[in-house]
Amino acid sequence: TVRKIAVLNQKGGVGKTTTVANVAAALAIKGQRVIAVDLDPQSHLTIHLGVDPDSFENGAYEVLTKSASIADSLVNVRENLWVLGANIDLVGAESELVSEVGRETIFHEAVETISDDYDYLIIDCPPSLGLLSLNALAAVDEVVIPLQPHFLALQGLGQLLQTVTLVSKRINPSLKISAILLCMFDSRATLSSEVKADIQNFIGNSRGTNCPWADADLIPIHVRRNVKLAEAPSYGKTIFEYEPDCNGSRDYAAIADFLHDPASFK
Amino acid sequence: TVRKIAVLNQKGGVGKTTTVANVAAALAIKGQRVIAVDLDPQSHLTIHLGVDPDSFENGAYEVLTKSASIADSLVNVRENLWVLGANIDLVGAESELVSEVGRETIFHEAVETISDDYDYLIIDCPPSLGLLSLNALAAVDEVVIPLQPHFLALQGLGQLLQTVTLVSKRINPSLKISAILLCMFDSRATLSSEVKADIQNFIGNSRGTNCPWADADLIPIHVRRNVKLAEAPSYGKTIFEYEPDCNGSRDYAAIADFLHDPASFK
Ligand SMILES: Nc1ncnc2c1ncn2[C@@H]1O[C@H](COP(=O)(O)OP(=O)(O)OP(=O)(O)O)[C@@H](O)[C@H]1O
Ligand SMILES: Nc1ncnc2c1ncn2[C@@H]1O[C@H](COP(=O)(O)OP(=O)(O)OP(=O)(O)O)[C@@H](O)[C@H]1O
Ligand SMILES: [Mg+2]
Ligand SMILES: [Mg+2]
Repeated sequence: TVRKIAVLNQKGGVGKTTTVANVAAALAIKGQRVIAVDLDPQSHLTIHLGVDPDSFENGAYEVLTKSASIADSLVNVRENLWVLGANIDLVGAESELVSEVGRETIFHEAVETISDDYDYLIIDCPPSLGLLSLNALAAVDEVVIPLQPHFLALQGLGQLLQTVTLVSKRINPSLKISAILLCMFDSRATLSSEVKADIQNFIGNSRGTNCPWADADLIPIHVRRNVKLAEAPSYGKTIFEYEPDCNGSRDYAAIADFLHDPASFK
Repeated sequence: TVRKIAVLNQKGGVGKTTTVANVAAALAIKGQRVIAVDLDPQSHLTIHLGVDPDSFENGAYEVLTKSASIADSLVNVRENLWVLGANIDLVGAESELVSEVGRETIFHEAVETISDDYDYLIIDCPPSLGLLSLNALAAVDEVVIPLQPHFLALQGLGQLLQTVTLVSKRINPSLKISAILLCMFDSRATLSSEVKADIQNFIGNSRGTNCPWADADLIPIHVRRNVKLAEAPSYGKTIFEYEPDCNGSRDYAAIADFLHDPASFK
């Protein structure tokens, strides 16, 4: 079966795209067959992986407006790695689909048609809880939440959890938050460890309840701040291609290993 | 006259709120009478300045839905500093106002009623180019754009400039981009100086044209990455209250000086 993951946080600039690009790449390097989906009209995942948003005929927009299947829209970007790209038309998708019946489950329908010989489908969401992100949540089984270990990040988390709860109640009962990932972690800053402790307590207190994050892991590897991670996208490269010997590569390789097999870390 | 500034960038987490909070505070300390407006339903500016978003009767939402004037909604938070706060109702404002005639100029109307004995009105915008941000652009004379010196930041800038151009053509002919501010600047990273050079070239090439950024300054002071800036909001404090002797305080004091009197830096 295809393991389907949405990477979501409505707060901007927390590391969603960087995480999708590099975790997808790490899994592909390990031999997993991965589809990375760009649901952000800003096309950052598409650009990050070296694809010109104007260069493909079919992408996320065509799939959402039902003029193409996912299979006909995939771009093979690396060995074992395909992208469903975002082009500028995606900007209009949310308003175009606003009156469509079942407007939140269109992507779910499309994902159901994917062949079973893919191992992972990972969706990069825009920084919002609007229709594109709702389509992602309705289509997957797991949510991974990248979070900056800052005070205001905790503020937004509540609203995000509320949205996941609503989707799991009304649309997608199998939806779970599988993991929270601390990004841009500064181990010298007490703020980082204070926010981390807050999140650990929060998750601990929800163990044994039936809320969607009751079994969420706080991923034990944090993505350290590393300028190489910010440089790689300007070359259309993953971190492993750009600088295999840096903290960014080490962190994302370990995070991919954890997601693929959490038991091996315990 | 009141100098009216919108701080805008649709990219998330680039330093808009941190900039509004600390520049407003620095100007107030210098004796300027400043209104800081929180137009973000996330209420981060409100929280940053120590105001509970549930604690005031009237705020940005009431002003936008015309049930209160700005004068009746200001909260005095420091000497010379007032906040027009954002509460959770603001989340609904964009959809509530979507069919209102002149929906983009409602805030402009409200701002016209402000007494002339304020010196500055500074608006913190949400990370989007939607109706709230358009109301900000229609109401002010100047835009200040905080930018993270990263590759993908340049990608979003084009769309932002396009929006400012449209507003200046169709709604607010006096609208100009007065400044671009590099935030979270890492002077050891070549990426920071490469992006800075790109922006300098871009601005240089538009001198003498009649586009809204023809006279924009790249502010000569950059906000360096400084964890104190991320810690201060969790205490409801400005950087000057939290840690007057750190790079964050020095940078924002100098930035406020530059905005108040650019000539003194040349
Ligand atoms: N660990 C890191 N160290 C340094 N820079 C990083 C790191 N992670 C991400 N960045 C950079 O920070 C910026 C924001 O990251 P990214 O684009 O992944 O966030 P995002 O959550 O996808 O943003 P958006 O909400 O706009 O989609 C990018 O320029 C990226 O290259
Ligand atoms: N120079 C800096 N050094 C360290 N941390 C910073 C700096 N500037 C801002 N931050 C922190 O980075 C995060 C994002 O900053 P901020 O909230 O000001 O951005 P924003 O553009 O207003 O975000 P949003 O788009 O969500 O409104 C916050 O947690 C803030 O405290
Ligand atoms: Mg992104
Ligand atoms: Mg903000």
